[in-house]
Amino acid sequence: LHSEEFLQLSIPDLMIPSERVAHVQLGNNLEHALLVLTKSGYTAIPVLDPFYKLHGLLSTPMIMDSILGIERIEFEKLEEKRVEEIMNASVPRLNINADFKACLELLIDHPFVCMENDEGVFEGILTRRTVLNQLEKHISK
Amino acid sequence: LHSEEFLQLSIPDLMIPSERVAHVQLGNNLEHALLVLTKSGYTAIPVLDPFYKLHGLLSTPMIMDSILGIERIEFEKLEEKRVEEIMNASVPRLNINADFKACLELLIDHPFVCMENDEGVFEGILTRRTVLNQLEKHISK
Ligand SMILES: Nc1ncnc2c1ncn2[C@@H]1O[C@@H]2COP(=O)(O)O[C@H]3[C@@H](O)[C@H](n4cnc5c(N)ncnc54)O[C@@H]3COP(=O)(O)O[C@H]2[C@H]1O
Ligand SMILES: Nc1ncnc2c1ncn2[C@@H]1O[C@@H]2COP(=O)(O)O[C@H]3[C@@H](O)[C@H](n4cnc5c(N)ncnc54)O[C@@H]3COP(=O)(O)O[C@H]2[C@H]1O
Repeated sequence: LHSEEFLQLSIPDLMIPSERVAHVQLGNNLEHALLVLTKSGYTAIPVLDPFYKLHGLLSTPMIMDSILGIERIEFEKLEEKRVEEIMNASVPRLNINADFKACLELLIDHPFVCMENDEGVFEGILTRRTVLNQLEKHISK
Repeated sequence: LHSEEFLQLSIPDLMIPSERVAHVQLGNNLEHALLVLTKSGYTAIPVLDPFYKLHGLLSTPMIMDSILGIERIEFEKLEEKRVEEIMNASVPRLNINADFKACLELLIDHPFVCMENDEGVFEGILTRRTVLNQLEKHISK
Protein backbone atom coordinates (compact mmCIF):
# COMPACT_ATOMS: atom_id res chain seq x y z
CA LEU A 1 0.00 0.00 0.00
CA HIS A 2 1.45 3.36 -0.98
CA SER A 3 0.04 5.41 1.83
CA GLU A 4 0.32 8.61 -0.23
CA GLU A 5 -2.12 7.13 -2.73
CA PHE A 6 -4.48 5.88 -0.01
CA LEU A 7 -4.42 9.26 1.79
CA GLN A 8 -5.28 11.11 -1.45
CA LEU A 9 -8.71 9.50 -1.60
CA SER A 10 -11.46 12.11 -2.05
CA ILE A 11 -14.04 12.40 0.73
CA PRO A 12 -16.88 13.81 -1.47
CA ASP A 13 -16.50 10.79 -3.84
CA LEU A 14 -16.60 8.24 -1.00
CA MET A 15 -19.25 9.64 1.33
CA ILE A 16 -22.93 8.61 1.54
CA PRO A 17 -24.83 11.76 0.45
CA SER A 18 -27.30 13.33 2.92
CA GLU A 19 -30.40 12.27 0.95
CA ARG A 20 -29.47 8.62 1.58
CA VAL A 21 -28.70 9.06 5.30
CA ALA A 22 -31.49 8.13 7.78
CA HIS A 23 -31.85 10.89 10.40
CA VAL A 24 -34.21 12.28 13.09
CA GLN A 25 -35.20 15.82 14.00
CA LEU A 26 -34.33 17.60 17.25
CA GLY A 27 -37.97 18.00 18.23
CA ASN A 28 -39.09 14.39 17.62
CA ASN A 29 -40.33 12.37 20.62
CA LEU A 30 -38.42 9.18 21.49
CA GLU A 31 -41.19 6.84 20.38
CA HIS A 32 -40.97 8.26 16.84
CA ALA A 33 -37.15 8.20 16.96
CA LEU A 34 -37.10 4.53 18.07
CA LEU A 35 -39.42 3.66 15.15
CA VAL A 36 -37.13 5.47 12.65
CA LEU A 37 -34.02 3.75 14.04
CA THR A 38 -35.67 0.32 14.06
CA LYS A 39 -37.08 0.67 10.54
CA SER A 40 -33.73 1.96 9.17
CA GLY A 41 -31.85 -1.00 10.65
CA TYR A 42 -29.02 1.33 11.76
CA THR A 43 -27.81 1.47 15.36
CA ALA A 44 -26.97 5.21 15.32
CA ILE A 45 -28.10 8.11 13.12
CA PRO A 46 -27.54 11.88 12.93
CA VAL A 47 -29.88 14.46 14.54
CA LEU A 48 -30.68 17.40 12.25
CA ASP A 49 -32.82 20.55 12.45
CA PRO A 50 -35.27 21.74 9.74
CA PHE A 51 -32.41 23.69 8.04
CA TYR A 52 -30.32 20.49 7.69
CA LYS A 53 -27.86 21.61 10.35
CA LEU A 54 -26.23 18.86 12.42
CA HIS A 55 -26.88 18.83 16.20
CA GLY A 56 -25.89 15.39 17.46
CA LEU A 57 -26.12 11.59 17.27
CA LEU A 58 -28.84 9.26 18.47
CA SER A 59 -28.40 5.51 19.01
CA THR A 60 -30.66 2.70 20.21
CA PRO A 61 -28.62 2.18 23.43
CA MET A 62 -29.05 5.93 24.25
CA ILE A 63 -32.84 5.63 23.99
CA MET A 64 -33.01 2.38 25.97
CA ASP A 65 -30.70 3.78 28.65
CA SER A 66 -32.95 6.83 29.14
CA ILE A 67 -36.01 4.66 29.89
CA LEU A 68 -34.26 2.03 32.03
CA GLY A 69 -35.85 2.09 35.49
CA ILE A 70 -34.66 0.22 38.58
CA GLU A 71 -37.15 -2.65 38.21
CA ARG A 72 -38.10 -2.62 34.53
CA ILE A 73 -37.83 -0.80 31.19
CA GLU A 74 -40.29 2.11 31.48
CA PHE A 75 -41.59 2.17 27.90
CA GLU A 76 -44.34 4.67 28.69
CA LYS A 77 -41.59 7.33 29.11
CA LEU A 78 -40.85 7.23 25.34
CA GLU A 79 -43.68 9.63 24.46
CA GLU A 80 -42.69 12.12 27.15
CA LYS A 81 -39.04 12.59 26.17
CA ARG A 82 -37.63 14.35 23.11
CA VAL A 83 -34.55 13.57 20.99
CA GLU A 84 -32.82 16.82 21.99
CA GLU A 85 -32.81 15.81 25.69
CA ILE A 86 -30.96 12.49 25.27
CA MET A 87 -28.89 12.73 22.06
CA ASN A 88 -25.09 12.94 22.19
CA ALA A 89 -24.23 16.50 21.15
CA SER A 90 -20.52 15.72 20.64
CA VAL A 91 -20.78 14.17 17.16
CA PRO A 92 -17.68 13.43 15.01
CA ARG A 93 -17.85 16.07 12.25
CA LEU A 94 -15.53 17.47 9.55
CA ASN A 95 -15.67 20.04 6.78
CA ILE A 96 -16.19 18.38 3.39
CA ASN A 97 -12.79 19.75 2.27
CA ALA A 98 -10.91 18.08 5.13
CA ASP A 99 -8.14 15.63 4.21
CA PHE A 100 -8.68 11.87 4.30
CA LYS A 101 -6.15 11.40 7.13
CA ALA A 102 -8.25 13.57 9.48
CA CYS A 103 -11.22 11.38 8.62
CA LEU A 104 -9.26 8.17 9.25
CA GLU A 105 -8.27 9.43 12.71
CA LEU A 106 -11.88 10.15 13.69
CA LEU A 107 -13.04 6.76 12.35
CA ILE A 108 -10.77 4.98 14.85
CA ASP A 109 -13.23 5.79 17.65
CA HIS A 110 -16.44 6.43 15.69
CA PRO A 111 -18.38 4.18 13.25
CA PHE A 112 -19.03 7.14 10.95
CA VAL A 113 -18.07 10.84 10.54
CA CYS A 114 -20.54 13.58 9.54
CA MET A 115 -19.49 15.91 6.73
CA GLU A 116 -20.59 19.56 6.59
CA ASN A 117 -20.08 22.43 4.15
CA ASP A 118 -18.74 25.91 5.03
CA GLU A 119 -22.24 27.10 6.06
CA GLY A 120 -22.57 24.15 8.46
CA VAL A 121 -25.13 22.32 6.28
CA PHE A 122 -25.04 18.52 6.63
CA GLU A 123 -23.73 16.97 3.36
CA GLY A 124 -23.39 13.24 4.23
CA ILE A 125 -21.42 10.65 6.21
CA LEU A 126 -18.20 8.72 5.68
CA THR A 127 -18.34 5.23 7.23
CA ARG A 128 -15.74 2.74 8.50
CA ARG A 129 -17.04 0.26 5.91
CA THR A 130 -16.07 2.59 3.04
CA VAL A 131 -12.57 3.17 4.42
CA LEU A 132 -11.93 -0.54 5.10
CA ASN A 133 -13.18 -1.37 1.61
CA GLN A 134 -10.69 1.12 0.08
CA LEU A 135 -7.91 -0.24 2.31
CA GLU A 136 -8.52 -3.78 1.13
CA LYS A 137 -8.46 -2.63 -2.53
CA HIS A 138 -5.15 -0.80 -2.01
CA ILE A 139 -3.51 -3.74 -0.23
CA SER A 140 -4.55 -6.20 -2.93
CA LYS A 141 -2.99 -4.09 -5.68
CA LEU B 1 2.56 1.65 4.77
CA HIS B 2 4.39 -1.57 3.98
CA SER B 3 1.39 -3.76 3.55
CA GLU B 4 3.49 -6.90 4.30
CA GLU B 5 4.19 -5.48 7.76
CA PHE B 6 0.55 -4.49 8.32
CA LEU B 7 -0.72 -7.92 7.19
CA GLN B 8 1.65 -9.72 9.58
CA LEU B 9 -0.17 -8.33 12.60
CA SER B 10 -1.10 -11.10 15.05
CA ILE B 11 -4.80 -11.69 15.72
CA PRO B 12 -4.39 -13.19 19.24
CA ASP B 13 -2.42 -10.08 20.31
CA LEU B 14 -5.01 -7.64 18.96
CA MET B 15 -8.31 -9.31 19.87
CA ILE B 16 -10.51 -8.54 22.90
CA PRO B 17 -10.41 -11.77 24.96
CA SER B 18 -13.70 -13.60 25.64
CA GLU B 19 -13.78 -12.67 29.36
CA ARG B 20 -14.07 -9.00 28.36
CA VAL B 21 -16.75 -9.53 25.70
CA ALA B 22 -20.38 -8.89 26.74
CA HIS B 23 -22.60 -11.76 25.53
CA VAL B 24 -26.03 -13.38 25.98
CA GLN B 25 -27.08 -17.02 26.21
CA LEU B 26 -29.23 -18.85 23.63
CA GLY B 27 -31.97 -19.56 26.15
CA ASN B 28 -32.33 -16.01 27.57
CA ASN B 29 -35.65 -14.19 27.05
CA LEU B 30 -35.58 -10.92 25.09
CA GLU B 31 -36.30 -8.72 28.12
CA HIS B 32 -33.11 -10.01 29.80
CA ALA B 33 -31.14 -9.67 26.52
CA LEU B 34 -32.31 -6.06 26.03
CA LEU B 35 -31.17 -5.25 29.58
CA VAL B 36 -27.70 -6.80 28.95
CA LEU B 37 -27.32 -4.91 25.63
CA THR B 38 -28.46 -1.60 27.17
CA LYS B 39 -26.24 -1.95 30.23
CA SER B 40 -23.20 -2.94 28.11
CA GLY B 41 -23.62 0.10 25.84
CA TYR B 42 -22.89 -2.06 22.79
CA THR B 43 -25.24 -2.25 19.80
CA ALA B 44 -24.49 -5.92 18.96
CA ILE B 45 -23.05 -8.81 20.99
CA PRO B 46 -22.33 -12.55 20.48
CA VAL B 47 -24.79 -15.32 21.49
CA LEU B 48 -23.08 -18.24 23.28
CA ASP B 49 -24.19 -21.53 24.85
CA PRO B 50 -23.16 -22.79 28.32
CA PHE B 51 -20.06 -24.47 26.76
CA TYR B 52 -18.85 -21.13 25.33
CA LYS B 53 -19.68 -22.18 21.79
CA LEU B 54 -20.74 -19.39 19.40
CA HIS B 55 -24.26 -19.52 17.89
CA GLY B 56 -25.02 -16.08 16.51
CA LEU B 57 -25.23 -12.31 16.96
CA LEU B 58 -27.87 -10.21 18.68
CA SER B 59 -28.36 -6.46 18.18
CA THR B 60 -30.76 -3.85 19.56
CA PRO B 61 -32.41 -3.31 16.10
CA MET B 62 -33.07 -7.10 15.86
CA ILE B 63 -34.91 -7.07 19.20
CA MET B 64 -36.88 -3.92 18.40
CA ASP B 65 -37.79 -5.23 14.95
CA SER B 66 -39.20 -8.44 16.46
CA ILE B 67 -41.64 -6.53 18.71
CA LEU B 68 -42.65 -3.86 16.19
CA GLY B 69 -46.41 -4.16 15.64
CA ILE B 70 -48.50 -2.30 13.05
CA GLU B 71 -49.72 0.40 15.45
CA ARG B 72 -47.13 0.39 18.22
CA ILE B 73 -44.06 -1.26 19.76
CA GLU B 74 -45.44 -4.35 21.56
CA PHE B 75 -43.14 -4.37 24.59
CA GLU B 76 -45.10 -7.10 26.36
CA LYS B 77 -43.81 -9.57 23.72
CA LEU B 78 -40.25 -9.27 25.13
CA GLU B 79 -40.86 -11.82 27.90
CA GLU B 80 -42.43 -14.35 25.53
CA LYS B 81 -39.60 -14.52 22.95
CA ARG B 82 -36.15 -16.08 23.35
CA VAL B 83 -32.78 -14.99 21.94
CA GLU B 84 -32.46 -18.15 19.83
CA GLU B 85 -35.63 -17.28 17.87
CA ILE B 86 -34.53 -13.82 16.66
CA MET B 87 -30.68 -13.81 16.65
CA ASN B 88 -28.72 -13.74 13.37
CA ALA B 89 -27.17 -17.19 13.07
CA SER B 90 -24.80 -16.14 10.26
CA VAL B 91 -22.12 -14.50 12.44
CA PRO B 92 -18.68 -13.50 11.02
CA ARG B 93 -16.27 -16.04 12.55
CA LEU B 94 -12.66 -17.16 12.00
CA ASN B 95 -10.24 -19.63 13.52
CA ILE B 96 -7.79 -17.90 15.86
CA ASN B 97 -4.92 -18.97 13.57
CA ALA B 98 -6.42 -17.29 10.49
CA ASP B 99 -4.34 -14.63 8.78
CA PHE B 100 -4.94 -10.94 9.31
CA LYS B 101 -5.97 -10.39 5.67
CA ALA B 102 -8.93 -12.78 6.08
CA CYS B 103 -9.97 -10.75 9.13
CA LEU B 104 -9.66 -7.47 7.24
CA GLU B 105 -11.95 -8.77 4.51
CA LEU B 106 -14.67 -9.77 6.98
CA LEU B 107 -14.40 -6.42 8.80
CA ILE B 108 -15.41 -4.57 5.63
CA ASP B 109 -19.01 -5.65 6.14
CA HIS B 110 -19.06 -6.42 9.88
CA PRO B 111 -18.20 -4.23 12.90
CA PHE B 112 -16.43 -7.17 14.58
CA VAL B 113 -15.32 -10.75 13.86
CA CYS B 114 -15.61 -13.63 16.39
CA MET B 115 -12.52 -15.79 16.93
CA GLU B 116 -12.77 -19.50 17.79
CA ASN B 117 -10.25 -22.24 18.58
CA ASP B 118 -10.03 -25.65 16.84
CA GLU B 119 -12.69 -27.11 19.19
CA GLY B 120 -15.07 -24.25 18.26
CA VAL B 121 -14.75 -22.54 21.66
CA PHE B 122 -15.26 -18.75 21.53
CA GLU B 123 -11.91 -16.99 22.27
CA GLY B 124 -12.69 -13.29 21.65
CA ILE B 125 -13.48 -10.65 19.02
CA LEU B 126 -11.44 -8.46 16.67
CA THR B 127 -13.05 -5.06 16.09
CA ARG B 128 -12.88 -2.45 13.31
CA ARG B 129 -11.59 0.03 15.88
CA THR B 130 -8.50 -2.10 16.54
CA VAL B 131 -7.72 -2.51 12.83
CA LEU B 132 -8.19 1.20 12.06
CA ASN B 133 -6.00 2.08 15.03
CA GLN B 134 -3.21 -0.18 13.68
CA LEU B 135 -3.68 1.27 10.18
CA GLU B 136 -3.23 4.82 11.47
CA LYS B 137 -0.07 3.80 13.37
CA HIS B 138 1.40 2.17 10.23
CA ILE B 139 0.59 5.17 8.01
CA SER B 140 2.14 7.65 10.43
CA LYS B 141 5.45 5.75 10.54
N1 LIG C 1 -28.67 -1.94 5.43
C1 LIG C 1 -27.40 -2.38 5.45
N2 LIG C 1 -26.85 -2.90 4.34
C2 LIG C 1 -25.56 -3.33 4.34
N3 LIG C 1 -24.74 -3.31 5.41
C3 LIG C 1 -25.25 -2.81 6.55
C4 LIG C 1 -26.59 -2.33 6.65
N4 LIG C 1 -26.79 -1.91 7.89
C5 LIG C 1 -25.63 -2.12 8.56
N5 LIG C 1 -24.70 -2.67 7.75
C6 LIG C 1 -23.34 -3.08 8.12
O1 LIG C 1 -23.24 -3.10 9.53
C7 LIG C 1 -22.33 -2.09 9.94
C8 LIG C 1 -22.77 -1.46 11.23
O2 LIG C 1 -24.01 -0.83 11.07
P1 LIG C 1 -24.54 0.14 12.22
O3 LIG C 1 -25.96 0.45 11.96
O4 LIG C 1 -24.20 -0.46 13.57
O5 LIG C 1 -23.65 1.47 12.11
C9 LIG C 1 -23.79 2.32 10.98
C10 LIG C 1 -24.86 3.39 11.13
O6 LIG C 1 -24.91 3.83 12.48
C11 LIG C 1 -24.31 4.53 10.26
N6 LIG C 1 -24.87 4.48 8.89
C12 LIG C 1 -24.39 3.81 7.82
N7 LIG C 1 -25.15 4.05 6.72
C13 LIG C 1 -26.14 4.90 7.12
C14 LIG C 1 -27.24 5.56 6.45
N8 LIG C 1 -27.52 5.41 5.15
N9 LIG C 1 -28.05 6.36 7.18
C15 LIG C 1 -27.80 6.57 8.50
N10 LIG C 1 -26.77 5.99 9.18
C16 LIG C 1 -25.96 5.17 8.50
O7 LIG C 1 -22.91 4.31 10.14
C17 LIG C 1 -22.51 3.18 10.90
C18 LIG C 1 -21.39 2.49 10.21
O8 LIG C 1 -21.79 2.05 8.93
P2 LIG C 1 -20.91 1.03 8.12
O9 LIG C 1 -21.47 0.95 6.74
O10 LIG C 1 -19.46 1.36 8.27
O11 LIG C 1 -21.07 -0.38 8.85
C19 LIG C 1 -22.29 -1.10 8.78
C20 LIG C 1 -22.36 -2.05 7.60
O12 LIG C 1 -21.10 -2.68 7.38
N1 LIG D 1 -17.59 1.45 26.01
C1 LIG D 1 -16.96 1.96 24.95
N2 LIG D 1 -15.77 2.56 25.10
C2 LIG D 1 -15.11 3.10 24.04
N3 LIG D 1 -15.57 3.11 22.77
C3 LIG D 1 -16.75 2.53 22.58
C4 LIG D 1 -17.51 1.93 23.63
N4 LIG D 1 -18.64 1.45 23.10
C5 LIG D 1 -18.59 1.74 21.78
N5 LIG D 1 -17.47 2.38 21.46
C6 LIG D 1 -17.07 2.87 20.16
O1 LIG D 1 -18.20 2.84 19.29
C7 LIG D 1 -17.98 1.86 18.27
C8 LIG D 1 -19.24 1.17 17.92
O2 LIG D 1 -19.74 0.46 19.02
P1 LIG D 1 -20.92 -0.58 18.81
O3 LIG D 1 -21.44 -0.97 20.13
O4 LIG D 1 -21.92 -0.01 17.82
O5 LIG D 1 -20.26 -1.84 18.07
C9 LIG D 1 -19.32 -2.66 18.75
C10 LIG D 1 -19.94 -3.82 19.54
O6 LIG D 1 -21.09 -4.30 18.83
C11 LIG D 1 -18.84 -4.88 19.51
N6 LIG D 1 -18.01 -4.81 20.73
C12 LIG D 1 -16.89 -4.06 20.94
N7 LIG D 1 -16.35 -4.31 22.15
C13 LIG D 1 -17.16 -5.25 22.72
C14 LIG D 1 -17.15 -5.96 23.99
N8 LIG D 1 -16.20 -5.76 24.93
N9 LIG D 1 -18.14 -6.85 24.25
C15 LIG D 1 -19.11 -7.09 23.31
N10 LIG D 1 -19.17 -6.47 22.09
C16 LIG D 1 -18.22 -5.57 21.82
O7 LIG D 1 -18.01 -4.57 18.40
C17 LIG D 1 -18.52 -3.43 17.70
C18 LIG D 1 -17.36 -2.64 17.16
O8 LIG D 1 -16.56 -2.17 18.20
P2 LIG D 1 -15.46 -1.07 17.94
O9 LIG D 1 -14.61 -0.97 19.16
O10 LIG D 1 -14.80 -1.32 16.61
O11 LIG D 1 -16.26 0.29 17.72
C19 LIG D 1 -16.90 0.93 18.82
C20 LIG D 1 -16.01 1.92 19.57
O12 LIG D 1 -15.21 2.64 18.64
